[in-house]
Amino acid sequence: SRKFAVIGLGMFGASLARSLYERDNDVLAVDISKDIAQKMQDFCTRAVVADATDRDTLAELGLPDMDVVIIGLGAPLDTSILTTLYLKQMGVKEIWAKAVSDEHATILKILGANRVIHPEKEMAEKLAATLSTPLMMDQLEVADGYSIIEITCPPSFVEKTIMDLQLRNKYEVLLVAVKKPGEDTPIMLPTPDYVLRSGDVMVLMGSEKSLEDIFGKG
Amino acid sequence: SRKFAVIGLGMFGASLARSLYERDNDVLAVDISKDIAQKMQDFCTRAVVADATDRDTLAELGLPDMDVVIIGLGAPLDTSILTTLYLKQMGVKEIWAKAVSDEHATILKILGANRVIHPEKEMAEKLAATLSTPLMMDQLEVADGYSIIEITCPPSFVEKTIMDLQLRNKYEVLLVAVKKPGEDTPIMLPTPDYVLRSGDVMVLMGSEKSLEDIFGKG
Ligand SMILES: Nc1ncnc2c1ncn2[C@@H]1O[C@H](COP(=O)(O)OP(=O)(O)OP(=O)(O)O)[C@@H](O)[C@H]1O
Ligand SMILES: Nc1ncnc2c1ncn2[C@@H]1O[C@H](COP(=O)(O)OP(=O)(O)OP(=O)(O)O)[C@@H](O)[C@H]1O
Repeated sequence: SRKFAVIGLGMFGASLARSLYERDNDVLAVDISKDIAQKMQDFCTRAVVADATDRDTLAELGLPDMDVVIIGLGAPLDTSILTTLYLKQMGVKEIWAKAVSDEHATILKILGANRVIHPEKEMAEKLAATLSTPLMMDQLEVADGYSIIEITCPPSFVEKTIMDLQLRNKYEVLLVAVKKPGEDTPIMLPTPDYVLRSGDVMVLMGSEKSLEDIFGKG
Repeated sequence: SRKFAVIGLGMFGASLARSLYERDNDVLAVDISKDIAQKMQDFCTRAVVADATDRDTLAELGLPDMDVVIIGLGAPLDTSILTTLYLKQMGVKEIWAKAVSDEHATILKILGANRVIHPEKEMAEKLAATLSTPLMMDQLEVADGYSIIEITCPPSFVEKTIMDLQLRNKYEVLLVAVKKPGEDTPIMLPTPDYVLRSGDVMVLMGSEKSLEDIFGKG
């Protein structure tokens, strides 16, 4: 298990602290509001009331021992900006910070945030990919231009075999797995004679160009 | 290309409208603020100034023809709640709505939202998984308890072959691809004698239990 501190327990920070704690990590949760810190008590290792822009208070929290310190502060921008500076100066190993705009993200990175998170924007971009490919359920980018996608079997593929569809020869797309409705265990690397059925979820790997050629952008 | 409407152009709605438009979809962007609608003009097919809680105005926008209508409205809750009701009543095929809390999400679903999105919470849960597995870079859930993960080659695996590691025999984990630093094209289904190098990104598929056994929760 790893050690984390989450500073600023808004929707993002509070959800993150809880999820990390549920995964058996050590979580220190910090907020300026007594109410909010109190609500967090059962969902983290330790909840502390503190003003993150107060350097002395911050110094007492043992933050350099943490694997990652995540800043979940929102507006005004100067709170997260100051906190990032202080964390960098006290030698915190890894700093992640929530940004509310592109400019804010740039500033945080320059001051030392190793990763900047923009929940609304990142979720929107992820969803745009899913919405644009109607049958697509999820996607993982392997490399620039290469993805693994999870897609419901299109009507035109039902009752065909991988061999019929020539996925590998014609498109260089690999059918990595098939998840059948009602079956818990996916079929890993189905053989070329596997017959696709309606409702099958296909997990495919290939270049985004090939995947688009096959399934289209919708 | 598909047809979308995004109602409410906050950070989430605006990013979504732009991303969808960049992917060559038809995007109608709607906001009550003239300024915001105007800023959107070059980044969507059409930007309209409208109050989404005004049923008559909403009826003139051709929303039932859309593939999906996405509500990006924030607080107060009644705005998105009313809009969801109206969209359902006018027969919009698919309604996605941004929620600001679990209760809000429940209400929207009952009223007819096909999918509810909670950006801060969903990003937080995704990041908690990545943070808990230190070398992990991304994850795609294939089925309940089965995932594809993207993970940096751990030091203990460097200079070993897949055969040495017995991934398939011992753990039933499949090495689906390797992305080498500096090489654009990933190696799909490396052969058992492939030697792992420092910096290699491994894409593995298997049960979450096996993946945890191998890589640990950190
Ligand atoms: N100086 C500070 N020190 C510590 N905590 C602070 C400080 N200022 C604000 N906070 C806390 O940070 C939390 C997040 O702030 P806020 O709600 O403004 O952000 P937000 O952008 O709305 O967050 P989210 O989108 O995650 O809900 C609040 O719980 C607030 O009490
Ligand atoms: N009745 C309405 N009809 C249309 N648009 C509206 C209405 N009420 C508010 N909006 C618009 O919805 C947008 C999003 O609202 P708001 O900024 O409150 O949400 P938010 O939760 O902060 O969003 P985000 O987190 O995505 O930034 C604003 O641009 C606002 O002008």
